[in-house]
Amino acid sequence: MALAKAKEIVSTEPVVVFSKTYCSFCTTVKDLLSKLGAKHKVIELNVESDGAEIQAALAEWTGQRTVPNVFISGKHIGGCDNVMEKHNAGELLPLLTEAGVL
Amino acid sequence: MALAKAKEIVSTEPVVVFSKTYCSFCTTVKDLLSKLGAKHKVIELNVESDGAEIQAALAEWTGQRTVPNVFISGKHIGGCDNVMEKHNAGELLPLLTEAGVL
Ligand SMILES: N[C@@H](CCC(=O)N[C@@H](CS)C(=O)NCC(=O)O)C(=O)O
Ligand SMILES: N[C@@H](CCC(=O)N[C@@H](CS)C(=O)NCC(=O)O)C(=O)O
Ligand code: FES
Repeated sequence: MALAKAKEIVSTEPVVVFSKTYCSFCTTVKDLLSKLGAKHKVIELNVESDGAEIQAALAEWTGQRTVPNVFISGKHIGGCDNVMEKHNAGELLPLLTEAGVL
Repeated sequence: MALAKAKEIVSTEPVVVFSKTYCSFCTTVKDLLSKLGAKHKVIELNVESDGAEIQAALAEWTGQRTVPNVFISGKHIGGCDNVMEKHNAGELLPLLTEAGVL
């Protein structure tokens, strides 16, 4: 089932980006993480066969039904705006360091 | 045919945004035009029955196959980045004024 799968990924991967390949907001987040040198797991919801189910499960679980949907150390961070806000406030690098991906 | 339709819209409407309803980059452009008080025609390619054909026709015509795809006074402006660049350079308002939509 999709919710169990989403929770498993989020609990085992330090940084997870639920994404869509064609989406510039998702690209922005993925590019930022790469630029910072942070290892991150990407799940492309428009490519996964159960992508729609995962997106619905994430909506139920986090209240966020949009992409990108970002988790660090099992904690829900949010979307592109949330990630950029944390980055501009100097809070992203510490989170990534604690997650052990830098 | 889609190319004729796209060219007709672009030649008759002063400002045209080819868009997709779920896309934040498209929302950014549409919100900016609204905030500036500029009347603009929006074609939602994920809603129009021939949206995919129009998108392909635009790609052929302009070399740009992404959304948002923006035209002012029949001239191809580009995507979200192009529009924001023009705006930050103070060039967008003059274009919109010349187009007669302000
Ligand atoms: N403010 C949000 C915007 C998120 C958003 O609207 N994402 C769009 C794509 S850009 C979305 O998920 N649309 C519905 C979908 O693709 O299912 C953020 O910063 O992430
Ligand atoms: N740099 C471009 C990015 C355009 C882009 O990649 N658009 C995406 C949606 S955000 C797209 O059209 N993807 C393919 C599709 O939707 O057909 C811009 O500023 O507009
Ligand atoms: S689909 Fe365009 S920014 Fe997400």
